Amino acid sequence: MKIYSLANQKGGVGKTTTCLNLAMALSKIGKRVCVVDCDPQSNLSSGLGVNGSSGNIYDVFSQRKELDEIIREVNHNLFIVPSTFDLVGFETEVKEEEKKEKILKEKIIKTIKNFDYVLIDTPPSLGLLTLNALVASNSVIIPVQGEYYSLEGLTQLLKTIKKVKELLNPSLRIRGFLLTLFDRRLRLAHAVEAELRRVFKDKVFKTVVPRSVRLAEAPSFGKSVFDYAPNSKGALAYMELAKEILKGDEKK
Amino acid sequence: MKIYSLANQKGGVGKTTTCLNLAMALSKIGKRVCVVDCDPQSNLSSGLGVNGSSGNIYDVFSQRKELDEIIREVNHNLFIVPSTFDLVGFETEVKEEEKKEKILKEKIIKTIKNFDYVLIDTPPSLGLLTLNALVASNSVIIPVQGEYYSLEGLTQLLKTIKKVKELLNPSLRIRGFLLTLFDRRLRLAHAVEAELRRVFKDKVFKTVVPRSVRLAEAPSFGKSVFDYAPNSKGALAYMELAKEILKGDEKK
Ligand SMILES: Nc1ncnc2c1ncn2[C@@H]1O[C@H](COP(=O)(O)OP(=O)(O)OP(=O)(O)O)[C@@H](O)[C@H]1O
Ligand SMILES: Nc1ncnc2c1ncn2[C@@H]1O[C@H](COP(=O)(O)OP(=O)(O)OP(=O)(O)O)[C@@H](O)[C@H]1O
Ligand SMILES: [Mg+2]
Ligand SMILES: [Mg+2]
Repeated sequence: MKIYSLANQKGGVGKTTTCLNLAMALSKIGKRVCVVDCDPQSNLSSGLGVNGSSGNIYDVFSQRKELDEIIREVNHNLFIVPSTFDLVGFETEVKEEEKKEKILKEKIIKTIKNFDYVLIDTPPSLGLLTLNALVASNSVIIPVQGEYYSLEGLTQLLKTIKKVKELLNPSLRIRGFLLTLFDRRLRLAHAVEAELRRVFKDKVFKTVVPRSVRLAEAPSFGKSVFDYAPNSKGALAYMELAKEILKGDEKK
Repeated sequence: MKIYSLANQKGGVGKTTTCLNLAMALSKIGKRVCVVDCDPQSNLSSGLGVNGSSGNIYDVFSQRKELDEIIREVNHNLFIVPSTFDLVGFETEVKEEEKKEKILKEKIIKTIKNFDYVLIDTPPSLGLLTLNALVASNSVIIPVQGEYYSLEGLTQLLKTIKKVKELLNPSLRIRGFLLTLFDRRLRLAHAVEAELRRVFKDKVFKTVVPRSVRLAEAPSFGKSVFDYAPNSKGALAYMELAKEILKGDEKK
């Protein structure tokens, strides 16, 4: 079972959009996929038309329920652990127990089985929720928007990943950097791509997700881009990404 | 002294870009302005070319320094309280002292004087740092991107503002909703604008900030859009916003 986190503390770089549509692409290829919404904003849940009020990840973090009690089916190959705004209280409510970064990892080990992929969406921060996701994962996909603040934030993100690897999860590695919201007409976007590929070389996915309004419209219908606009640039890019990831994973 | 927070837990909607360029516009009109970077990402600081390593807001939240000891001049009418990544530790480090939401308010009252405007940039979350900014402010500017997730997140933001007003800061009010990153060619953007103006009426600024690549390029030079591309759509929009805010404030 491959467990990937989507992480980048820079806001609005396409973490949720990537988690949702990559998961859907993998499920359409035939993989059994579970997505976990670890963001109080709950955009992943609402983007798939799922409401977390009758059972959600906050119940799990607060030790009231197990993951298999609240998991929901989206289609026969895709399942979701929904979130709720109340999750915002977790970081200040959790007691100083020494294993507060390992709660999600232990919960996944306990009841999440029989999936090929688990994808975890994280909030735009490097706080306790994102740490839980990084500790529970065997690798991280880092969406990067082709803009300055997004590139600048990578230094801190990589320091945090390194610290998690040293102290909490030695098997954590970077699965890849994904260029998102990419506008081919802008010099800035190409400059960021060139810099990213120069520094991180083949750790940057070949697939680049273009800016495509269909990707921004789909969540208002509670659908993935595949169900909303299957022939759009966004749908083709996320299917291409799914295939690139599968090819790389099969080699290992 | 008017103290405004820029707040919206949705990531990447233009909080920092608005804080920086609105402050610069007000300072060019002749107002004396102080910006406060309350985000561990420190984008406001780096966007103005200021490095917070030798004195920052984390020193103030940790009670090691006062604001007037670390404030820096950007130009003769604009000053900044810079941030640092270390601020990310504040939310879990602060003891359960009963006034943890009021630290920033008390620090501002103590040493920040002789400014016409104080603008506070916040991280993409509704955690303790944003609460400190809301408690310290007399009003909030809410940047809203013309997209579904940004509109959806407003419900929680308004609930949080209402709670802060009831429990911690009775004088807090909404100064206005600002449409940002607006792409006139997209139906989705116009749909979000129509919904926003229908629900919030004249609380939505007349000024709309268009998507303009100059605004995304400027921070890589540590400059505001006024110093980088003074005739760009972005510069004109933020100057228009400054004038609209001044006009509204003078009426009261
Ligand atoms: N390739 C794309 N083309 C067009 N719009 C996109 C694309 N990817 C994402 N979007 C839109 O851009 C906005 C930001 O994307 P998204 O919410 O997925 O980012 P995020 O990193 O999860 O944000 P946050 O930091 O708030 O969690 C959303 O409104 C989304 O619909
Ligand atoms: N009007 C605009 N036109 C073009 N690009 C813009 C505009 N406003 C902001 N940007 C760019 O969009 C990205 C998001 O903006 P910004 O960082 O200001 O948002 P934010 O809400 O502060 O994000 P975060 O939630 O991470 O703090 C940045 O790369 C910025 O340079
Ligand atoms: Mg998200
Ligand atoms: Mg910001």
